Amino acid sequence: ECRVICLSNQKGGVAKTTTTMNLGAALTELGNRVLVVDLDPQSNLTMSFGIDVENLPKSIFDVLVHRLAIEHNIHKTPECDIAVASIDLAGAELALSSMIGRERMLEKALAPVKKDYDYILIDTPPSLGLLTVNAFTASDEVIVPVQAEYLSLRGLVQLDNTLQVIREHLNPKVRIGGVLITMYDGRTIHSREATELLLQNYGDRVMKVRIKKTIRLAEAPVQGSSVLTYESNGTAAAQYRELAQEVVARVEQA
Amino acid sequence: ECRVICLSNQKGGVAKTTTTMNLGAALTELGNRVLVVDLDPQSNLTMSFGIDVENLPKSIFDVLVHRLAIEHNIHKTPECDIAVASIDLAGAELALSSMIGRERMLEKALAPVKKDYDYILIDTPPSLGLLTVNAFTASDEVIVPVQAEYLSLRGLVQLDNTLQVIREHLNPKVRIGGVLITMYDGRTIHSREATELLLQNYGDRVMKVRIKKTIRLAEAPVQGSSVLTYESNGTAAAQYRELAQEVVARVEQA
Ligand SMILES: Nc1ncnc2c1ncn2[C@@H]1O[C@H](COP(=O)(O)OP(=O)(O)OP(=O)(O)O)[C@@H](O)[C@H]1O
Ligand SMILES: Nc1ncnc2c1ncn2[C@@H]1O[C@H](COP(=O)(O)OP(=O)(O)OP(=O)(O)O)[C@@H](O)[C@H]1O
Ligand SMILES: [Mg+2]
Ligand SMILES: [Mg+2]
Repeated sequence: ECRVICLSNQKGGVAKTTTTMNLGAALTELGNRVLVVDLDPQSNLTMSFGIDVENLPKSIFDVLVHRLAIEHNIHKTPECDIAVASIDLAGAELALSSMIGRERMLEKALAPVKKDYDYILIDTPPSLGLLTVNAFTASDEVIVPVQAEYLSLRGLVQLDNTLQVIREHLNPKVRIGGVLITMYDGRTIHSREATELLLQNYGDRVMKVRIKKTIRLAEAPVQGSSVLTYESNGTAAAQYRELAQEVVARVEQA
Repeated sequence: ECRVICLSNQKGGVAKTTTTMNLGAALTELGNRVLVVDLDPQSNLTMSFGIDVENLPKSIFDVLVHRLAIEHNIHKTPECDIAVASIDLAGAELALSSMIGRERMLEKALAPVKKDYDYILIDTPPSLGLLTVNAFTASDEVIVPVQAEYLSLRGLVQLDNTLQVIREHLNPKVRIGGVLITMYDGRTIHSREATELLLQNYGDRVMKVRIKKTIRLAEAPVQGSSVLTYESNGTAAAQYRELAQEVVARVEQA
């Protein structure tokens, strides 16, 4: 049974892309068949795999707006498969906004390939617009990367409210599968206080593993690979492997 | 003569909001009359000034979509005036998309109050959508906060291309007034290499001052004030004061 997980938080720069890539690679390492989907016009996920975004013949834009079969937009990499994005995706929200069924385009596009994968991970832009709504509608659960900082915490209420609306109108099963603390620096009081607040509000939905701040995670995309390949024995690779195991275990509980 | 400056970068989490607030406070300290405008549905700028975003009677949404005079949406704070935002701004892009002159709504709204300010700073969401296009159309220049990291640098090409389109169709004078390196950690090779790349591509448009990474900047919004008030004698306050002087000096050169 394929599990579709979306990485989302409208707060910018909280490691949505970094988590999609590294969790994807770690799930592949456990023997799963994994597809990651780049749904952000910035195309950071596509770039992080070393794919040239300037010369892509097709992109996820064509899948959503022109009904291209998604298998024609999937590139294979050593770490997982990826449905790529390019800048033309910036025009998708406007192009989709007048279409009937505009919120279900991604769900329809993924349906025929779910049989080929154990996990599908969707990276979203820092917004709660139509692209992210498409991701919520297509997903079983949402993992919310969050920085242990004040401004980052404030956005979670809006995310919760949006998911409530999605459940009522589009996808009754979508839920927050986990809140993941990223870029963690346990030395500051601010981080510790913010983490305390998160645990009070989200309880056991907060993932046990915390991804510590390390420059290795910023370096890996330059090489076009995940940190599991870039520095296989490092702390960051170990933490993302731990995250993959926790994600796998959480499905059994759900 | 009022100068309208927009803080923009579609890459998330690069300190757009933090820079709008602290540059605004520093320009006020120099004796200028300053208005900051929150154009992000996340309302982080409004929250950072300690304003309760859940119970706002009006917001910038009403100004853009219902032609409310902006002076009815301006709150005074000890550090500058602010045109506030709330979550209803998330509906603005769709509401505006079918209106004639949809890209000029902010420009029209600001026109009557430019006489009351020396600087107007606009904080934008992490996207190049209609809200940011409104900000580009209303602005004389754009300051681009950037992290010295690979994924952050990749977005600058898209930003340049968008500004080119804005110049051709909407606002011939808007230019990049400066590229500001934020959250800088000079200890890593990655940061130094990324900074080198920035200087090669943007030359003297890169601001001389670099804002160093410090937890003080994440702490200040919890208190509802800028770092100039929160820790007036600290490094971050000194760097934002330096930035304000550089911004003032740059106009003389333009
Ligand atoms: N644990 C970490 N430690 C240090 N740097 C990190 C970590 N995780 C991610 N980064 C870096 O922080 C920056 C932001 O991460 P990333 O781009 O994945 O966030 P995002 O939420 O996808 O951003 P956006 O909102 O723009 O899509 C990137 O430069 C990334 O390389
Ligand atoms: N120089 C700095 N050192 C350390 N932390 C910083 C610095 N500048 C900003 N921050 C913190 O980093 C986070 C991101 O900054 P901020 O929210 O201002 O970025 P942004 O570009 O406005 O994000 P978004 O794309 O979501 O609008 C915030 O938690 C902020 O408090
Ligand atoms: Mg991203
Ligand atoms: Mg912001």
